[in-house]
Amino acid sequence: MKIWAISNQKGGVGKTTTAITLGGILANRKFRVLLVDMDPHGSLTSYLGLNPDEISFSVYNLFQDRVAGRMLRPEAYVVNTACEGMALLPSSTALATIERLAGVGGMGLVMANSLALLKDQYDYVVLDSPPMLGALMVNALAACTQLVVPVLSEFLAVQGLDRMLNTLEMIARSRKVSIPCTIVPTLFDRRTRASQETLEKLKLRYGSRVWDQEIPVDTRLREASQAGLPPSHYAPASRAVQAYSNLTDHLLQNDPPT
Amino acid sequence: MKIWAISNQKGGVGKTTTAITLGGILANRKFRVLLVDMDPHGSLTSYLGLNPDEISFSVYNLFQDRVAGRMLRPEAYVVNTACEGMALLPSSTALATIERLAGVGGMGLVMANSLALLKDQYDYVVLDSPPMLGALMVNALAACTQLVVPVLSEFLAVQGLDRMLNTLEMIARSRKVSIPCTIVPTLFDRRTRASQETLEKLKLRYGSRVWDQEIPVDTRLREASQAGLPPSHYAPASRAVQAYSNLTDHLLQNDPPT
Ligand SMILES: Nc1ncnc2c1ncn2[C@@H]1O[C@H](COP(=O)(O)OP(=O)(O)OP(=O)(O)O)[C@@H](O)[C@H]1O
Ligand SMILES: Nc1ncnc2c1ncn2[C@@H]1O[C@H](COP(=O)(O)OP(=O)(O)OP(=O)(O)O)[C@@H](O)[C@H]1O
Ligand SMILES: [Mg+2]
Ligand SMILES: [Mg+2]
Repeated sequence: MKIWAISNQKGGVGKTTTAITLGGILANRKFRVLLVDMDPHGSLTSYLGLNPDEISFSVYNLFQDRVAGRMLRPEAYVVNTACEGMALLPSSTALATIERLAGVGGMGLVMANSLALLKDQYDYVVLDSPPMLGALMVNALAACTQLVVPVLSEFLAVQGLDRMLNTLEMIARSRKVSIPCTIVPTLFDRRTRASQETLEKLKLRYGSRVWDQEIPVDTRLREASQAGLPPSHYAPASRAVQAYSNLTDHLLQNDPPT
Repeated sequence: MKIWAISNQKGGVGKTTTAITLGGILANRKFRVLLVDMDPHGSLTSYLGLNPDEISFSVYNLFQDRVAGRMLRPEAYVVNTACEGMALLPSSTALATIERLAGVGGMGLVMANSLALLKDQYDYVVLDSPPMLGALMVNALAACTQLVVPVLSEFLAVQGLDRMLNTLEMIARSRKVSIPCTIVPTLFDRRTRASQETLEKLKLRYGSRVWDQEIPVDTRLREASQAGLPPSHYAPASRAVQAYSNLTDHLLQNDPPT
């Protein structure tokens, strides 16, 4: 089983959109997929028709079980989605209180230890992270076998990327593994001068970690979220889904199935 | 002195862009303005040319002073900006650890108590919040005299708005004040069907709290962030700055200077 974390502490760069589209494409390719929503705001959970304010079981329960010294049972909190071959471990708003536990020992490995218990049931896990470099993102970075970083190709979004990549390096060193990382330009508008210039700067600074294509701006993605269907199922022939399909090829090369 | 908080736990909806543009417009109208960056990611701080990773003093120091029982001295942490009449209380990445203190008594009023000490030096304070409903946002809601909520007019961004507005109501009740709130549609693209439909739903659900205009998509705003100048100073005649100027009129009517 492989675990792909979709992270960036900058908000609104397409993390949730990337997570659900990659998950849908992998499910269409007949991989067994688990989506995990680690954002207390619960965009991925709402996208799939559930309410993070009212949900009874979620990622939050895994942290509670750990604090209470109970056995981890992640399969008890997984729900099916409308898409065949794609399950969800949802979020709840209570997840926002996890940040307070950041100082407690062992909290950084809750996700890694929970997901290890599911390794025979899924081929790929896709983790959606919150827009904050805190305990939940550290959990995602500590569990993943590959990191995908969606980035808006503009000035504000490129600040602070070093910080996240440094955190990833630190975690990878302590795990004594090397974790491939792909920076993915999203919401890319070829017509804007600022987009092209920032993309050049990104490539100069991060070299081969930057994917050689971009995800274009595509209103079909917004319509898909309104319809509650992954873009791969709602508009499989759209430009953005085609681009995400190319990205999936690239990510599978970096991190093939076990 | 009046305090306007710009908040929404959804990421990438234009909080920082709204904060810096309103601040610039108010400074151009000869009000004495203080911008406050309460986002550990420090977009506002980077926008104005400072580095949140390396900065020596910031909002973080106010929380440290409170925990250590020292006297609050916010003026010691304020810096000037390139714009006349606009000062900044910057962020630092260390601010991300504040969330751990959320359970400690009295942490919710650090900003309100600090800003009260500056009431003779500024006419308007504009607070930029992080994309998370945690201790830092609660501080902003507890300090403000008016709340501005930028919202992307699309499905994912409207989820969870109730949660934030309920938190605001709760804080206003405990302060025994009524806090005006304006929901501002941002990055609005008239050509997209999904945008128009969601805007109708927003108005149906939130009535007069939704501002009667929208902030259009305008690439001049992205260029301004690259130039490190507030949009009001970089492109004062642009469509977006004109729209923000109309918004400023509306907000000044709701919350005139003392
Ligand atoms: N390629 C695209 N074309 C058009 N719209 C897009 C595209 N990618 C994402 N979006 C839209 O941009 C907005 C932000 O995307 P999304 O919510 O996925 O970002 P995020 O990084 O997960 O945000 P947050 O930081 O709040 O978690 C959403 O409204 C989404 O529908
Ligand atoms: N009206 C607009 N037209 C074009 N681009 C815009 C507009 N408003 C904001 N942007 C761009 O959209 C992106 C998101 O804006 P911004 O960073 O202000 O959002 P935010 O809500 O502060 O994000 P975060 O949740 O990370 O704090 C930025 O790249 C900004 O330049
Ligand atoms: Mg998201
Ligand atoms: Mg911001």
